[in-house]
Amino acid sequence: WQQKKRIGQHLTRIKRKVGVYSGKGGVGKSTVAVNLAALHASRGAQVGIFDADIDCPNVLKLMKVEDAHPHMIEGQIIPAVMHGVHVISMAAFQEKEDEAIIFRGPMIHNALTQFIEITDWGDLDYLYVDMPPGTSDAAITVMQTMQLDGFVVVTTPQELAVLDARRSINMMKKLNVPVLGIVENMTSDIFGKGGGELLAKETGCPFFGSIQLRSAFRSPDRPAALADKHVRAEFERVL
Amino acid sequence: WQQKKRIGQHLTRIKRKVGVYSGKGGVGKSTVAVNLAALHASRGAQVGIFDADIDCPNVLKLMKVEDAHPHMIEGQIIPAVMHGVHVISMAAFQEKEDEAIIFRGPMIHNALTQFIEITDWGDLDYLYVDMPPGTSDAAITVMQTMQLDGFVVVTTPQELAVLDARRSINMMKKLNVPVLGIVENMTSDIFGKGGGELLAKETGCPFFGSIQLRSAFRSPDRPAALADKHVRAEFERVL
Ligand SMILES: Nc1ncnc2c1ncn2[C@@H]1O[C@H](COP(=O)(O)OP(=O)(O)O)[C@@H](O)[C@H]1O
Ligand SMILES: Nc1ncnc2c1ncn2[C@@H]1O[C@H](COP(=O)(O)OP(=O)(O)O)[C@@H](O)[C@H]1O
Repeated sequence: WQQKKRIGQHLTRIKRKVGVYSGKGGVGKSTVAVNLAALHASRGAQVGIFDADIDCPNVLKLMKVEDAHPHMIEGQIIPAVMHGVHVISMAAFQEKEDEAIIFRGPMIHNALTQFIEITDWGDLDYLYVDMPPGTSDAAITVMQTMQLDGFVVVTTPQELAVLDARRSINMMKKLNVPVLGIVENMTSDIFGKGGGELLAKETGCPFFGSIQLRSAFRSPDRPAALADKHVRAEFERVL
Repeated sequence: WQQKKRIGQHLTRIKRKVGVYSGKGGVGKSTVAVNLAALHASRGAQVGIFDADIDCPNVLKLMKVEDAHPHMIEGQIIPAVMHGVHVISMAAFQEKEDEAIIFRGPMIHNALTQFIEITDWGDLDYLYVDMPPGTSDAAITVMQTMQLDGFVVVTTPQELAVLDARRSINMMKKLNVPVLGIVENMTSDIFGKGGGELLAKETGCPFFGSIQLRSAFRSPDRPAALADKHVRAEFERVL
């Protein structure tokens, strides 16, 4: 597969490439990716985030990126930088942020591979790929073309989220992609606790710890891990 | 479009066809669809749910459907029935519920149109279509082939969910599909309040009310609207 080889060569300057994934939406994939990346950057690492959710991208909004307009140099996209993190997202190419991106599968695949091939990431210690929900086009394309070191699976303690996380892990096993470990998010009296840890035991994956449900995540002006010491401690344990 | 006409004729015995949608995952689309349907059924209406999330179906699990195996009569699928609601879902065709369904866009489109064409719904007062997140294949196929009366948009009060709900509404406007109204779900101190109502004002859509974040939704043995009087009152107001 020519493309996979080309992409592999293009990404050699990135030391570690990690996907953040679950088939279930709204469990905190973008939140976990953004906070892990921001924490790395605050410790001086060179780190990037690729928002692989082509039709409903959220990373620019979550990070409150100010100058989102993409800069192109010699046909390569230069990622925006916010809180020390290099960010690339489909949202940067939208006139208005609430414009509907109505792409069928093949166009999602093309948009993803284009972003991967023409973004100039420079030298990075870490690249986090924030995945969209579902086990369809975006997941298949990223798993088959980007040769990531592996995926962090995010789940809430709830029954439905754990079921879809299990499906995601089965997909990764089928496509021979490593599961690095499981993070439980939104642990609380309302949603429960322990669902993520139990999933880790049952699937034989490492358990990276849990993040409590907190109002500190309500549209902070910077990633909650930089703004709240409890959140910071939880993400440091995950790292 | 031959298929659209065929599907239209096949669905004539259903009085009202309503989609429950948002581009954002985890906002409560399945929860709202299941509780509205269960409430209708408890009042004696004939009601069905079509789980249009082909790769990560949750409706059978949410409703704790006991005999999920599909019954076929003369090539037509007979939906399972639980709490008086007729339910059809891709999950009924899985050997194991956590099996990964790895379909690209065209296969998602085909699976959806097959379900629509070969399910024998009988005479229904209401059919709710529980949509997957995103503005890609499933949303395009359902909006272009099923001629629904309209869609209920579900959002949480949070910034990201409201942004994706706005994108969904813009998609519906582009595809000429009616927005029936907006439901705000998970209203709470943690996630905020009023995001849904404000969205309704800004987009000129009716506001159907809000559902509080409650632990009553944590894997109940029957839909929370049947088990908890506060939840029931909230869903009655939405109806
Ligand atoms: N631990 C948490 N406590 C409170 N809110 C959270 C937490 N994690 C995520 N959120 C919020 O929940 C919503 C969904 O999270 P998001 O990262 O967008 O999930 P996903 O990327 O899986 O769709 C966002 O509005 C986010 O701010
Ligand atoms: N109002 C609520 N209060 C508490 N939990 C809720 C509420 N609405 C939904 N949930 C839970 O949140 C999770 C996500 O809801 P779900 O209906 O699966 O969303 P979607 O269909 O949009 O992905 C489920 O585990 C569900 O039980």
